[in-house]
Amino acid sequence: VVQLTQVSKIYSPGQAEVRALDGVDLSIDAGQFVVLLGPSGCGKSTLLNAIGGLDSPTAGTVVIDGTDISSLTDAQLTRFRRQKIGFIFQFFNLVQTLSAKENIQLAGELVDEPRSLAQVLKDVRLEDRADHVPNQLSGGEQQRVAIARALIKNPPLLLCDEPTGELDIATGRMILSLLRTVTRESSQTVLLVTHNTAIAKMSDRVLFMRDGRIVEDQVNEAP
Amino acid sequence: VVQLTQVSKIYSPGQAEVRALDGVDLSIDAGQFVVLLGPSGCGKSTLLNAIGGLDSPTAGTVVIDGTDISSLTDAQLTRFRRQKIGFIFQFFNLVQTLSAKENIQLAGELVDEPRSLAQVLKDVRLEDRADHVPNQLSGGEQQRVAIARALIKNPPLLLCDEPTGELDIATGRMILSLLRTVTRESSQTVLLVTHNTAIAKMSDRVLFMRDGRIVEDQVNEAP
Ligand SMILES: Nc1ncnc2c1ncn2[C@@H]1O[C@H](COP(=O)(O)OP(=O)(O)OP(=O)(O)O)[C@@H](O)[C@H]1O
Ligand SMILES: Nc1ncnc2c1ncn2[C@@H]1O[C@H](COP(=O)(O)OP(=O)(O)OP(=O)(O)O)[C@@H](O)[C@H]1O
Ligand SMILES: [Mg+2]
Ligand SMILES: [Mg+2]
Repeated sequence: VVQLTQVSKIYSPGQAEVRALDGVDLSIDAGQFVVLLGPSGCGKSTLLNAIGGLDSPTAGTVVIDGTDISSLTDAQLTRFRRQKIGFIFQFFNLVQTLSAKENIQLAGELVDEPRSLAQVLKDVRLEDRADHVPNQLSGGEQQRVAIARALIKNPPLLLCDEPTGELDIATGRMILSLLRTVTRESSQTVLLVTHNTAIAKMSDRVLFMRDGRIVEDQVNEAP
Repeated sequence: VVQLTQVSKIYSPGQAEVRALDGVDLSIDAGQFVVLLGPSGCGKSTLLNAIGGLDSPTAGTVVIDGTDISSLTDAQLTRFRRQKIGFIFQFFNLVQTLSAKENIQLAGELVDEPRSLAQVLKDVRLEDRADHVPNQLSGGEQQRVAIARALIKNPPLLLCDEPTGELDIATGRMILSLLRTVTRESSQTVLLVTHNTAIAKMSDRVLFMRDGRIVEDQVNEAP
C-alpha cells in the first residue's frame, strides 16, 4: 500500500540547512496498524505530509497503491487524496465557519461510501456538540471533530498526527481503541504518530524516528 | 494571590445551555504550584481564561492580588495582565509573521525585568530554531516557543494550558521540570492544566474538575 524509497525533505531557511527527512525507506502492507514515535522535531509530521501528498519531497519516491504520486497532476493528486487517504492533522484544520456536524459531513461528501454521520458523532461522543462551531468547542472536542471527519470517509489509508494530544488519558484511550477497532473491521491501513506509548502496544508495528531517519522498526507479535 | 468566589460561565448557543463553569470557589496562595486535571470539555480552559482576565464570567468574582479584575477598565485590565500574568495557551497563539526569537522578545518588552532571551531559548532547546517563523517549526517546537514567551516575562502568576500536549514524553518531562524549577526560584504562582499525571506528583496541589466544578482538591505533602 505504501512504498517510500530514499525520501528526503530539506529546508534551507537562511544559511542553515534542515534535513527534516534524510533518506527514508519504508513499506507498509495493506491492513497494518503502524505507530510512529520520536522526539519533537524529528520529522514525523513531515513524513506524514509526504505520504499524504500534501508536501512534495526534495528527493526519493512515494508510491501509494502502485501509483507514484509525484507523477500525478495537481487535479489528479487532489482526487486521489480525497478518495484514498484520510488525514487527522496535528492542528485539526477545521473550517471555522462550519459546525462540528458540517465539518464532518463535508468530508463524507468527498467519497462514494461514507460511514453514517450519526454513528461517527456518537463514536467520538460529540452528539450534544454537533451544532457548535470550532470556537465554541474545547481543544479536545475540536480534536475529536477532526477524528470523526477522517473516520466518516472510511478511507483505505488513514494518516493520524498525534490524534490524542489534547485529550485526557481516559478519552485518549477510548479514541485509540475506537481507531483500532474501526480500522480493523474495514481492513484499513493506518499510520499513526503518537507520544502515547500505551497505543504502541496495541499496534502491529512500531517505528522510531530520529533526525529525519527511521532508526528502529519493531513488529508486535501479539498486539 | 488568586481568589474566585462562585464563578460561573454559561453559554447558550441555540436552545441548549452549556455551563462551562458552574459556581467555582478557589483560592491559591503565593508561590503555590497547582495542577488542574479533568476530562476533555470539563471547563479547564474556561477557568484559566476567567482567571487571566481573557473572558468575563457570567457570575461570581475573580480577585487577583487583592484587585477585583471585573472593576478594571479595558486599558487597566490589559496593563494588569501584561505585568502580572504569563499565559501559555492551549493553541499557542504565536504571531505567524515573527520568528521564534521575535515572538519571545515581544513578550519580554512588556515587563520591567524580563529574563534573558538567550537563556530562555536555551532552556527550551530552541537555539538553532530561533530564526524560524511558526510555519517552519514542528508542533512541539511551536509549543516550546509559547512556553519561552511566558517564561521571559518572569510573571508573578503563570497560567499554563496543557503546555506539553504536543511534546514527546522525554521533552515533556524536561519542560515540566524546567517550569517547576524556574517558578520555584522566583517564587511565582503557577496554575497548570495537564493530562500528564506524572507532573501531578511534582506539584503542591492537585485539583480535579468535572462538568464545570472543582470536585477534588488534594494537597501533596512532599512534592
Ligand atoms: N463559545 C462557546 N459556546 C458554547 N459552548 C462553549 C463555548 N466555548 C466552550 N464551550 C463549551 O464549554 C465546555 C468547556 O470548555 P473548555 O474549553 O473549558 O474545556 P477544557 O476542559 O479545556 O477541555 P479540553 O481538555 O478538551 O481542552 C465545553 O464543553 C465546550 O463545548
Ligand atoms: N518550512 C520549514 N522550514 C524550515 N524548517 C522546517 C520547516 N518545516 C519544518 N521544519 C523543521 O523540520 C523538522 C521536522 O519537523 P516536523 O514537523 O516533521 O517534526 P515532528 O516530528 O512532527 O515534531 P513534533 O512532535 O514537535 O510535532 C523540525 O526540526 C522543524 O524545525
Ligand atoms: Mg508534528
Ligand atoms: Mg482546554
